[in-house]
Amino acid sequence: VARVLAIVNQKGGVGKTTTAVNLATALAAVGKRVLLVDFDPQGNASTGLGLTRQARRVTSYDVLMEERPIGEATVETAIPGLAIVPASVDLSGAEIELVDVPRREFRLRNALAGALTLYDYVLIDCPPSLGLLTLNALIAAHAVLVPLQCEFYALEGLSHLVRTVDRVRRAFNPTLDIQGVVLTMFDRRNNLSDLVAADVRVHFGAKVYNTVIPRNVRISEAPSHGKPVLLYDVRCPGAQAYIHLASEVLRREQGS
Amino acid sequence: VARVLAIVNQKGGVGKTTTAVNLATALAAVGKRVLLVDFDPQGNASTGLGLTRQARRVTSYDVLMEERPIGEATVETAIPGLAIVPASVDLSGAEIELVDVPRREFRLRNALAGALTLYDYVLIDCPPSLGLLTLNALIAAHAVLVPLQCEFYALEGLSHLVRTVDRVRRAFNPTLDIQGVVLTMFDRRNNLSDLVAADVRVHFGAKVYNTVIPRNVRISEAPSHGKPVLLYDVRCPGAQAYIHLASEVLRREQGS
Ligand SMILES: Nc1ncnc2c1ncn2[C@@H]1O[C@H](COP(=O)(O)OP(=O)(O)OP(=O)(O)O)[C@@H](O)[C@H]1O
Ligand SMILES: Nc1ncnc2c1ncn2[C@@H]1O[C@H](COP(=O)(O)OP(=O)(O)OP(=O)(O)O)[C@@H](O)[C@H]1O
Ligand SMILES: [Mg+2]
Ligand SMILES: [Mg+2]
Repeated sequence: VARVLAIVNQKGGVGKTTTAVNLATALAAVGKRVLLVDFDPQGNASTGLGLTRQARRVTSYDVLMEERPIGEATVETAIPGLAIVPASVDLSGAEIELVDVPRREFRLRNALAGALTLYDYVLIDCPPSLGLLTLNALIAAHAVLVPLQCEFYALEGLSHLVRTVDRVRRAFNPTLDIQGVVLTMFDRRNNLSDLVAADVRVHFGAKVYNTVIPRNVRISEAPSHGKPVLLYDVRCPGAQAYIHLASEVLRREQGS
Repeated sequence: VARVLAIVNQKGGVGKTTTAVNLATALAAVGKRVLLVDFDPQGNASTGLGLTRQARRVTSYDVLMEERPIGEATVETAIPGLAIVPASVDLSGAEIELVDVPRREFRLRNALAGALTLYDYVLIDCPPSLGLLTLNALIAAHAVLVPLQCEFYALEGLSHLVRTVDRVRRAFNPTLDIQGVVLTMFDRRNNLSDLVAADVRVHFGAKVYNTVIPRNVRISEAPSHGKPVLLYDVRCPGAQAYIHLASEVLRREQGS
């Protein structure tokens, strides 16, 4: 049965989509069957994997709100073993539409049930908020990965994120846990990166992955070619870091 | 009567808070009386202006949901002429709490009415979404400033943002307009920045400010000292860019 990993951080622009797309690709590259659920109305993960507008006919909005079977929304990507449920801008209305729907928090978990036997991993790319979309992802997930940009503002929201995960575990999903925090956009030339990284390791200790994702321009170029950086330039430092992260995630998975 | 500017972009991490804090400071530095409303549950703008936890006793949540008078939530900052309405994490619940409140879209506009005679400018720092909080800001505003990171993913959500501003203008706020798009984190060494900047100028033409904010590490260091970069290091390229942006905003304001 598939393990479901939610990629979550309400701070914007910290590398959630980049981590979801490249970690999913790296897991598929080592033979895992992976489904990526694009749960962000901007649809960046769908773009990062090269999906055209036409390929987004049935989306995560339809699965969540219209109860379309997840199989109907699933699209194969150019990467063998990696499929995606694309997102559309309709999703930005879902937060408000969901408010008075019964069992509104469980809709994604229920929708994914049909996919769990087909995949080894399901990754969910979340929007930058802790609203009903991210709540649905936390309730559907077994574990949470938190990308954290090595910047001062990025530290601010961490305690609220941890409290939210704790509340979801107690109220809805007893096995939910933060598997790890991945430091992103680490810039060796910049003192601030070291200070933030040191601070995070004090608070999160062993939860911080050893793999640190460096700031690497090839990572930000890849989406304009509709490719994960692993395909765009596998030898670059960014791609290598995501390959190492995948093996670290798999090691931690064996422990759970 | 004060002009209200909303700093909006649903894409995360594009420089909304950095623009709000530093533009507000630059406007105050040239003698304008400025109020910054922190409307993001992360409270980054409050931190960026050096507010301690204790100074955030009455917040934008209380003004929005409990109808506390805005004067009770306003705190003077270390910058002469610049005051702030701080944010707290309670705000992240407001999106859901607002759904069945009557005239939910007009609450911020109504709350600000009491402040408009005291200031020349009110700036609203918005969260990375187009939900009820940003909707409130768009209805309270006279003009919108859109910070845009020079990255590929940042282009994706622009058409949705423009459509949302158009819908708000037609349905709620007939004078609302996008005053301009400000390119942020521009990196001269990186081709991608040029490509994105060129693309934005094709779509937005003269709406794109001439001032481009360079990627500058001093900008990202300043918040850890609780200061805008104009105070932290006024001679650095980042601070100089925000000073130029302020004079460009003032020129455009004279035209409106
Ligand atoms: N390690 C890196 N080096 C350089 N650029 C990066 C790196 N990681 C991400 N980026 C770029 O930084 C920007 C933000 O990353 P991304 O969009 O993945 O963050 P996000 O958390 O998903 O944002 P949002 O909160 O809007 O969903 C993107 O333009 C991306 O290409
Ligand atoms: N011109 C710049 N040069 C270098 N770093 C910058 C620049 N502008 C912003 N930053 C840094 O980039 C990060 C993102 O900026 P900021 O937090 O202002 O974006 P935002 O759009 O407000 O994010 P969110 O969507 O989470 O509200 C911050 O850590 C900030 O310090
Ligand atoms: Mg994203
Ligand atoms: Mg912000």
